[in-house]
Amino acid sequence: MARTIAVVNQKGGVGKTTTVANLGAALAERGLSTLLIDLDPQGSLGSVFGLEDAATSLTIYHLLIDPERDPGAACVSVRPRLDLIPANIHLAAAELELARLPEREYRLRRIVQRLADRYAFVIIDCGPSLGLLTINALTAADEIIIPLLCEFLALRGIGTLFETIARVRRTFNPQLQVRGILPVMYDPRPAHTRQILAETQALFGEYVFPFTVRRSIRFAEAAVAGMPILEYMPHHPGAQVYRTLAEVIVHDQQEA
Amino acid sequence: MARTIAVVNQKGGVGKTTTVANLGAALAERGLSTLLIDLDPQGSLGSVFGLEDAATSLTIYHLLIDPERDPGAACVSVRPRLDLIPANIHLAAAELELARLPEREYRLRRIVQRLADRYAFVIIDCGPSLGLLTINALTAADEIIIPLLCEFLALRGIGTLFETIARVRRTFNPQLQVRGILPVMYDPRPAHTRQILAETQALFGEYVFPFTVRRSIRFAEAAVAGMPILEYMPHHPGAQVYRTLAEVIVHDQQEA
Ligand SMILES: Nc1ncnc2c1ncn2[C@@H]1O[C@H](COP(=O)(O)OP(=O)(O)OP(=O)(O)O)[C@@H](O)[C@H]1O
Ligand SMILES: Nc1ncnc2c1ncn2[C@@H]1O[C@H](COP(=O)(O)OP(=O)(O)OP(=O)(O)O)[C@@H](O)[C@H]1O
Ligand SMILES: [Mg+2]
Ligand SMILES: [Mg+2]
Repeated sequence: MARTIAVVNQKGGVGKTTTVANLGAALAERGLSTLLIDLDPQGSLGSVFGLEDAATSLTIYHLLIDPERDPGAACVSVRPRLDLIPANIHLAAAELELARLPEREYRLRRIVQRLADRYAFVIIDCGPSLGLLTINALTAADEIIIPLLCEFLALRGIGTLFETIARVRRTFNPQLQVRGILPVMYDPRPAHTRQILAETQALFGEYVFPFTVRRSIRFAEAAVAGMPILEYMPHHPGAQVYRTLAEVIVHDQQEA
Repeated sequence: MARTIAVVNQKGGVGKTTTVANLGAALAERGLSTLLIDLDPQGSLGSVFGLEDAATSLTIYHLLIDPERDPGAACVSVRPRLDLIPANIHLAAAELELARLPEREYRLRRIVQRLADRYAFVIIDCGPSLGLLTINALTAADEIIIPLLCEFLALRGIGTLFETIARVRRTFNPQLQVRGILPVMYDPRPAHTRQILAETQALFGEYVFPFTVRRSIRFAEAAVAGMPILEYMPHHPGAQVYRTLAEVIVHDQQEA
């Protein structure tokens, strides 16, 4: 039975897609079959693996709107032990279309349940919003990872995110747990980012992972190359942090 | 009659809110009365001026849902010659509610038209999406400014944005023009960002403003202080660039 992790933060540009791609790659590297689901109409997740729009005929949009479709047909193998269900701009229409459908919050959960026996992990990349698509991700997930840019405007929204998580736990998914907050694009030199990290640790305690992904242009370069950083520069410190994250996630399971 | 400018980019975290706040401050500094409208449920724009949630009773959400309300009552004076209509998380519900209402794409345009004679400029901060709220902004606006982070994943989405702009121009707002693409958070040291800037200039020619806002932690510090950078560090190079942007925008008008 797959463990399903949603990577969520309504603040834009804080490393959600990068975290999903690299955590997925790290889990696959450890021999764990992993499915990534792109739930952002921007469709960045596919492009981080070199998939571009034209190649994707069946997307998560089709599965959400038509539950009769076989979800397995939308899984594209991007690396050994790593599949991906892509998204594209048509998903933007899904929020309005889903709103009218029965069981609208549970649509993604039903899809994941039909695929869960084929994978050890399912990881969902959310877009920068707390709308119906993200609610679907929170309803489908067992656990949540929150990437956080250590800047004031990014920390400011975390309270609202926790409120939304509590609401989903009450109404749709009692098992939902926050696995952790991952500081990303971290630059320890300015006092501001150090202060925001300290404030985050004071506010959220052991929710905050004890490691950070440092800011590095190599992440943007890797995206151009159509690879996660684990492949683009296997020994890069950022790649090592994502391997550590995978280790912590897998280890947690044994404890649970 | 106010000139209405929408600051748009569906990619998250690329400096939209920062650009609206600082362009607004620069226009007010030149003596031009300016209205800022926050159209992002995250409500970051208010917080950049020190306004936090509790203080905002009437928001853009109320005006969009109830056209009978007096829009002037929602305008909060944040600085001399600078007013702001705030947003908060309730706006997230507006997309679904607006979808069912008549003239759903024109709601913001009607609001702006009722306020246009009181201001020289109206500037709209969009959230990271191309949904109905952003369509409202594009329908209400005369001009568009696109902040661009010079990284591959950010440039990738610009084509889709131009397609959406073309669609809005055809269907809802024939006057709509792209005023320019503003490179922000620019760090000229890595080859990657220089390449992406060069590619942007090759693709979009004179749409790209001939200046960039360099990356600087001072922007995040200014947000903590509840001020645009023009106030926080009046002589900071980033503040000067936003003054230059205001100069170019105002000057354009004389040419038009
Ligand atoms: N550790 C890092 N250091 C430097 N740049 C990074 C790092 N992680 C990600 N990036 C870059 O930052 C930008 C934003 O990252 P990404 O697109 O993953 O964020 P996101 O939260 O998914 O954005 P959106 O809200 O638009 O979905 C990308 O250009 C990415 O390449
Ligand atoms: N020139 C700059 N240099 C460094 N940091 C900047 C610069 N401009 C903005 N920032 C910071 O980058 C982060 C993202 O900026 P901002 O919130 O304005 O982007 P946005 O596009 O409005 O994000 P969203 O998509 O979530 O609405 C903020 O923490 C902001 O303080
Ligand atoms: Mg993303
Ligand atoms: Mg913003």
